[in-house]
Amino acid sequence: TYGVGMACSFFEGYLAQIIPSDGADFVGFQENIEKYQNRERVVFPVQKLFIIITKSLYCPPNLKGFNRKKFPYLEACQSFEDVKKDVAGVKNRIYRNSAYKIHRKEGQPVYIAAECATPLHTLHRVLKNCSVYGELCDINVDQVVEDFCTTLNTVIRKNPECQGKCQLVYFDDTNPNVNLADVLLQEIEKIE
Amino acid sequence: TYGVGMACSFFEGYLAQIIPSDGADFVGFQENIEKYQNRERVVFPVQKLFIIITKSLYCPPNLKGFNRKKFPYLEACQSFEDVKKDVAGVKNRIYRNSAYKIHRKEGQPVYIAAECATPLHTLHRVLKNCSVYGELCDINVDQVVEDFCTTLNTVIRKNPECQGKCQLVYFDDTNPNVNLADVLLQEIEKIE
Ligand SMILES: Nc1nc(=O)c2ncn([C@@H]3O[C@@H]4COP(=O)(O)O[C@H]5[C@@H](O)[C@H](n6cnc7c(N)ncnc76)O[C@@H]5COP(=O)(O)O[C@@H]3[C@@H]4O)c2[nH]1
Repeated sequence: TYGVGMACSFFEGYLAQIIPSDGADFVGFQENIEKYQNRERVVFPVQKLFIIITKSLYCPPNLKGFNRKKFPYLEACQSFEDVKKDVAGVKNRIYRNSAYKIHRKEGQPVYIAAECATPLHTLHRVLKNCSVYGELCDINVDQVVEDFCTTLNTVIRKNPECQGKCQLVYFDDTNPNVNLADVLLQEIEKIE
Repeated sequence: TYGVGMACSFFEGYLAQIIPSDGADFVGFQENIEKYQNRERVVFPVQKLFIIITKSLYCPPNLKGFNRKKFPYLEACQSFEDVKKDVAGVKNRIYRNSAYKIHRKEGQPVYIAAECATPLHTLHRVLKNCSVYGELCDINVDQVVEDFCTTLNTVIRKNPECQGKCQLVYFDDTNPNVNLADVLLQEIEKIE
């Protein structure tokens, strides 16, 4: 149940910290998007955090790493306002989310909040280092990813403050014909 | 093997990012301590990151939460310089460590780099929420903590860039007669 554990810790240690308002300094993720829209004078057609799940578990530092066509393509923009909290002895730990715009062949760029699922990225790095992390290298990766996604979707659904504010997006990065910007535009069209 | 997974992800996703130099902008944890010493004109008798493991898994936001005597006691100071990296689609993700000083009844305050082991803090929060995280609530907590510490110590030892630069400190926070500042001073004396 390594995938189940990863999903619970990703939700409790991260999404539960950055999505809901804390009733004090931090207004919450969706309000953070609205502040960004007002400040930068842009529009986010979908005000959710897109969490990208890749087939290979590999995540590039910047999502532009998954651009494979001339159009549409992703470009990182100014980040959202930071969330700062004292956590487990670390003063002012910073949680930061990235905004991206999708440049299309025709029409205005489309703004979105997106990032990869960090626990999968970390797992990818662990699996590349089996001489150090021996025990974990026997795991069934597809099962772990499936458990991670199923558990995460369940936990998000059970949490009224996060339900509807974040969405998993599956991306087969091992298929050279698939372009992440297209996948994200399709997700946005489904929701709009 | 939930404890094993937590330790591998804590090392690969965090310690491996903040302890070694990256050969470019980030000089490495120990050099970061030296920069701090020069800038603030203070001395750290031990230039390691102390990672605190609590018996209850509970971690207060600020380590002063574990002060239980008049002296010695912990006070947070200026944080170390941030480590900034693009990670898994998040631009300029920030990793920040806290410096604390230990005020003693006699003598100068003692400076240290310390924080709790965040994965245990997250696990504590997960276990308090069993209605949401049902599956994980059956785990044997003592076994998980033991696996976490054993695996983490093994992985640190196998990694020449981190070996000797971070140290686990066990703190029985359920015992009202134990004061974290005393435990840390004893660890420092052992090492000096
Ligand atoms: N995208 C993203 N941005 C963040 O700021 C962030 N912070 C946490 N996470 C992910 O949520 C989950 C729960 O986090 P937790 O703090 O319990 O464990 C973390 C924590 O114990 C430690 N760690 C990581 N970043 C920091 C940090 N900045 N300060 C202290 N500890 C940290 O190393 C573990 C693994 O980190 P990641 O493998 O990057 O993914 C984490 C994890 O999957 C993040 N994900």
